[in-house]
Amino acid sequence: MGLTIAVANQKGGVGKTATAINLSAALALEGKRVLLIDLDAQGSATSGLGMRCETDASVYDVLLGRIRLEEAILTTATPGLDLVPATRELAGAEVELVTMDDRHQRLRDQLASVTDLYDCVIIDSPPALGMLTLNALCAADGVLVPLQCEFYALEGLGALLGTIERIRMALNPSLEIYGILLTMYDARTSLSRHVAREVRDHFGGKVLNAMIPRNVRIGESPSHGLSVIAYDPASAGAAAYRQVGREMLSLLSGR
Amino acid sequence: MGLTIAVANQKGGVGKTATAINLSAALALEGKRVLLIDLDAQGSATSGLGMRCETDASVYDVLLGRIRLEEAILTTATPGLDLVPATRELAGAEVELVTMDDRHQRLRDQLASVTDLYDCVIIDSPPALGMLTLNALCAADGVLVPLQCEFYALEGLGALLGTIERIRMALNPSLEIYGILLTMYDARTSLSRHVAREVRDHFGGKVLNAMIPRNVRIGESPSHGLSVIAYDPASAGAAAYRQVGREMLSLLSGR
Ligand SMILES: Nc1ncnc2c1ncn2[C@@H]1O[C@H](COP(=O)(O)OP(=O)(O)OP(=O)(O)O)[C@@H](O)[C@H]1O
Ligand SMILES: Nc1ncnc2c1ncn2[C@@H]1O[C@H](COP(=O)(O)OP(=O)(O)OP(=O)(O)O)[C@@H](O)[C@H]1O
Ligand SMILES: [Mg+2]
Ligand SMILES: [Mg+2]
Repeated sequence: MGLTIAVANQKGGVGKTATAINLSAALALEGKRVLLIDLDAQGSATSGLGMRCETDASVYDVLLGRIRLEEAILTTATPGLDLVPATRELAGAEVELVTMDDRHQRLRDQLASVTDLYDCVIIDSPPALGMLTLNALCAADGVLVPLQCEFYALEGLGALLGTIERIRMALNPSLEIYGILLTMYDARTSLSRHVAREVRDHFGGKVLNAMIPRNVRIGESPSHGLSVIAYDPASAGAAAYRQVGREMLSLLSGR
Repeated sequence: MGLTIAVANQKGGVGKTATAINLSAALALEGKRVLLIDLDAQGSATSGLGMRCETDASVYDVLLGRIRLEEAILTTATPGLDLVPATRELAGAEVELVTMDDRHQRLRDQLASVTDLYDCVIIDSPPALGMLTLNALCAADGVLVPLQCEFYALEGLGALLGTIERIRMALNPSLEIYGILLTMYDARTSLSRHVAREVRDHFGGKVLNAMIPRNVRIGESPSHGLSVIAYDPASAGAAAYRQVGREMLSLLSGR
């Protein structure tokens, strides 16, 4: 029975997609069977792995009930890693889902038929607390929150943790916070050091030991359709995401 | 009669708020009377200028018609720069506006009573192509598109330009693209240089000459509640945003 992890933070550009792709790849390289679901109409996780949704089978069609989730699954160049792609049409789902009775659990219901096929399902969310992120949080067992080492990081975290708590109370009682992951850490700037220290002071053990450095290889890898681990295994970015993989594995094996 | 500029790009973390705050400050320091409207529920433009919405008078109340825009205007520490703040409640507007007949022009209608008081109105948008960004694009005379020098930059631009064209045809015939602004440019990386060259090749004269470098002072300034121009006037970030101000002024004076 696989575990489902939502990668979420409504602040934009904090490394959600980079984390979703590279954690998925790190777990696949450890021999796990992983399904990555792109729940962002921008389709960054889809294009970052060099994939295009050729047919009408995207996560949008799955949410609207036109096809089953299995029909949208693509295999990627990374052994053990499959993908459910997103297309721009997904932007329409924010409004279309609102009118459905079971609007918050469309993804959860569809996932039930495939979680046995995978050790881990990872969901990349858009930069908003709307219907799509709600579906991700209702489908997930736990949430991984990438947090950029920048001023605005702490501002938005309160809203996100509040939303997660409300969802746990009302819609998904088993939802946990698997961890806060510090991203784009630049040891040369006092801003980065200050934010990292403040987050660790506030959230203690909830913050993963692994910290993702600002590393140009992470920014370059999607242009090659690869995870940073496949693109430049010796890079600091690859090492950091392999460490995230190990931390999540030890966390998940305890469940 | 002031001009209204929407700062928009649905990709997250590309420097929308940094551009909205620092362009506003640059124009105010040139002696213009500027109104900055924070249309993002994260409230980054509000907190980045050290402001908090004390009363119930935020842009959310304005959009729902509870108060007039003038009642939500705050003066900031920068002479000539006023702000309409945002609060988290604004996230609810995405859904609440959908049911209103005039949902796309709520902001435009409210702005009509204040544009005579300002030389320029600047609107900071959230990282989505939803109701709030739609309101910003319907209220605006022109759009400024911050574009991060990263792989995903060009991916989302097509969707945004398509949305702008649809809005011009159906809802706001005078909407123009005032420019594409390259942000977080790091001359040391081939990724940055490659993306900047590709954007200039594709979009030619639409791309502003000014280019915003990745500059830690820009990231530090919001933690002091100041624009980068006020925080560190000698920094490369301040110089770049002053240049953006001059380019926008020469563009606007021609209208
Ligand atoms: N540690 C890092 N070092 C350098 N660049 C990074 C790093 N992490 C992510 N990036 C790059 O920064 C940009 C933003 O990251 P990413 O797209 O993963 O964020 P996001 O939170 O998914 O954004 P959105 O809110 O738009 O979904 C991307 O161009 C990505 O390649
Ligand atoms: N040129 C720059 N150099 C360094 N840091 C920058 C620069 N521009 C913006 N930043 C920082 O990068 C982060 C992202 O920028 P910003 O919040 O302005 O983007 P945004 O597009 O408004 O994000 P969102 O999509 O969440 O609204 C912020 O922490 C900001 O302070
Ligand atoms: Mg993303
Ligand atoms: Mg912003």
